[in-house]
Amino acid sequence: EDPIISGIAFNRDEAQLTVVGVPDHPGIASAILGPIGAANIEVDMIVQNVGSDGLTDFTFTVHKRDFATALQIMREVAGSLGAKDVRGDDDIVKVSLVGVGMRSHAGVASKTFATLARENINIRMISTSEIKISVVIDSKYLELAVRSLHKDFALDREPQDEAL
Amino acid sequence: EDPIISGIAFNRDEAQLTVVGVPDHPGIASAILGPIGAANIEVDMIVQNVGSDGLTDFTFTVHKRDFATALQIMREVAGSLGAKDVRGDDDIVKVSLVGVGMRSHAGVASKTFATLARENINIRMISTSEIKISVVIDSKYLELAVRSLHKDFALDREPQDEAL
Ligand SMILES: C[C@@H](O)[C@H](N)C(=O)O
Ligand SMILES: C[C@@H](O)[C@H](N)C(=O)O
Repeated sequence: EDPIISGIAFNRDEAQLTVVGVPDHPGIASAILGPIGAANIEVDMIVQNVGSDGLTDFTFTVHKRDFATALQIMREVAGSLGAKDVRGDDDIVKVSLVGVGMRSHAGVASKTFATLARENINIRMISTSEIKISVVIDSKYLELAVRSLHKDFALDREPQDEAL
Repeated sequence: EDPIISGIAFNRDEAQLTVVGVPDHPGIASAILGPIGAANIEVDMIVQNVGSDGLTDFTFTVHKRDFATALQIMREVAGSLGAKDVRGDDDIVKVSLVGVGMRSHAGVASKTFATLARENINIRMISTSEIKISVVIDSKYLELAVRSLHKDFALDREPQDEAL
């Protein structure tokens, strides 16, 4: 399946929270997101990588308006989870390349990363699906990232603002 | 937007590779996936969490048939990236809850995680999009995970095998 890139989307409303150094055993992910779901806070991205030495980090993004509440909740549960730390940052943006057949091509992802590398934009977080490659970057790089990707992938359609 | 879960999908063909402890600066993601793209290897999931102390881990999944080749390529580039280690595992499966409005509800994600926790199934990796919550688990838990999620979410449609 040849990838067909339909466009670029971005989201300036997000804030990220990371629970650092949680035990990598059953029940932890549920204990982290349970209180967030109970507080009726919408979650966008959830990213957890493979752990090492029995620990891993758990990151999720919420709307900026829920950042302080979510951070407060996480600080309250972190102790009971045995987490090392809770970190948050609301100065981020999500930029996504949207299309079909994305996964059938490491080329699309590596081209996306090469464009950002050339512009010296650090990729803070990555999450993909069959129809999207999403990266989280510092918010100050939003315009530069969107414009460079738009040019390198020779896209016509205007980038879409996916406000939450 | 109320979440509407349309079903469960799973994928038994995947293998995961993790480049551990890479420097978290521009150009690294491109240096990792460039050689994989050049070797025409399809990549499904790409997961990178926020780093700490200037380092992060970078994981991606490939079809099991490409696992040995991808591992070989990663071992060759790891040194030039300054990575601490390259790890791989082909005894995994991806299980996804598919639907719309997924992100508008931490409840759906935490319910998914609670089901797996109750069955004592450890979640190795998590990646989400607007239409999917995907977890990577040990392959031995595939049937138990799919059956439990199917029951807890009271789904009708048979789970879909998304073979790559
Ligand atoms: C870290 C967390 O995902 C844990 N592995 C769990 O299953 O809940
Ligand atoms: C780790 C990797 O994603 C790095 N931050 C980069 O921008 O390439």
